[in-house]
Amino acid sequence: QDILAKNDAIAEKNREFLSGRNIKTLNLVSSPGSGKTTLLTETLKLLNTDHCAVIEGDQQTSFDADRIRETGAKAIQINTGKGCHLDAQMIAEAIGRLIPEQGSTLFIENVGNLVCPAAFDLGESHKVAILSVTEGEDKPLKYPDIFADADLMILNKIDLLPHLNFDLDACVANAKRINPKIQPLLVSATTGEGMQAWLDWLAER
Amino acid sequence: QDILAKNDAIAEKNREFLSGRNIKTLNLVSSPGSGKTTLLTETLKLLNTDHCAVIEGDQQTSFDADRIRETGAKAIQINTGKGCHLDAQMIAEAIGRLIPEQGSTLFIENVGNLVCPAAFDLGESHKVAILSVTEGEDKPLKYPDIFADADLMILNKIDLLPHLNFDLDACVANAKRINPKIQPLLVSATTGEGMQAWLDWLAER
Ligand SMILES: Nc1nc2c(ncn2[C@@H]2O[C@H](COP(=O)(O)OP(=O)(O)OP(=O)(O)O)[C@@H](O)[C@H]2O)c(=O)[nH]1
Ligand SMILES: Nc1nc2c(ncn2[C@@H]2O[C@H](COP(=O)(O)OP(=O)(O)OP(=O)(O)O)[C@@H](O)[C@H]2O)c(=O)[nH]1
Ligand SMILES: [Mg+2]
Ligand SMILES: [Mg+2]
Ligand SMILES: [Zn+2]
Ligand SMILES: [Zn+2]
Repeated sequence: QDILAKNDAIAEKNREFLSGRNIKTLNLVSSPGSGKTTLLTETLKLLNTDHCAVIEGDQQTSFDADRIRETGAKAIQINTGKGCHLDAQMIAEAIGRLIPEQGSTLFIENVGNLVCPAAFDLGESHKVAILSVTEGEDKPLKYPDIFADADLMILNKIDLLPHLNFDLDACVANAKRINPKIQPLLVSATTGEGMQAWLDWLAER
Repeated sequence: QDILAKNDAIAEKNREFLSGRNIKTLNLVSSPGSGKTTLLTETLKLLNTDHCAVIEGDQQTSFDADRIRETGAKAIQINTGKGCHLDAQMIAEAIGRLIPEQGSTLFIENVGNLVCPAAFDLGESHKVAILSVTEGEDKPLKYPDIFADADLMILNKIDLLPHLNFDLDACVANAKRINPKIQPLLVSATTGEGMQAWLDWLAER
């Protein structure tokens, strides 16, 4: 469809620019409140924030960009208003403002939405899907497109597992049915469990 | 915009039909995995399912309609494919298939999405927003449109409160800033806490 074709063209330009400058770019997607911002802030506390930047996407408020900036990292907040996803044009403009340096890492936190961001390539090097264990093991099958092009599925909030009926094996099996190459990673952004494996994965990309 | 105007015209036709037959119609909206289906199944176990029907919306699968049918209630599953919300045309067709009886209750479970369903009137008599306490107290401000026209905000999964840093007062204050008339209701769909107040609210509509 025309909107998507236009978006993909701009995404390709973004990708060319970013990979040309060796900028590792992650598109973090998840439902509202799965822990994207918490995971990012905890991650930034463990990295050199001089070599990181964040593009934050939300309908309203700059709460998330404010939380990111508390770590010392640069952040740009995009407010989409009624819009339900970031698109490549928004990212192109944000890159123009941020001017990320060679060899840096650019995190993009997409609007909390398990549906629409799947259709909009931003020019990222990797898509990371975050599923909170509180959401249930059937979500990869019910919202397949977002897991279909994710390289990594972070299962967050594992500290709550003792209080839930979450079927971890079923969840991973469901995700692999949609995307055999997806790699699951168990994490608690609040307790720190699993953070080292996530940092290792980042470092290897 | 043209798509919305078209939708609203069909929604008005739906509303005329449903209210004309005294059919109480609830549009349940929330993020993926906040507990819409669990709440509905627990609710249906406490109601006379002969006088209830459910329209289920999901990108893929009929898991939710199957779960509803286990209670004895009639359910229709709509799969939206890439679509991120139910619209009035889909509801009109579903009503045509269900033919809900006079004085019955029609539950609509929208696609898990805190953004897009806000823009699409379905012809419901009431919009019910469900926020899981695991999602965080800032969500009403970050996703304002969905709370702006909800009559009721069900705060679900309160059984998990002892293990979370959820600021209940802040959440309610945030919701009332967006919509001074919204009524908060604390519920756990799994333990049953708060279910009587929810049934009372339903009975009074
Ligand atoms: N128990 C627990 N809570 C968590 C964890 N990670 C995040 N949270 C909580 O989950 C809530 C939502 O976290 P956020 O980081 O705002 O989630 P988000 O995905 O950025 O939300 P949006 O940007 O609005 O879509 C907050 O109350 C966090 O404290 C975790 O690992 N365990
Ligand atoms: N602890 C707890 N878990 C709950 C509660 N309600 C639902 N859940 C769990 O939350 C998960 C998701 O529940 P669903 O009913 O599928 O949520 P949903 O909103 O219908 O999800 P979608 O239709 O996919 O958007 C399941 O594992 C449920 O068991 C609750 O009150 N407390
Ligand atoms: Mg966030
Ligand atoms: Mg459901
Ligand atoms: Zn969308
Ligand atoms: Zn939409």
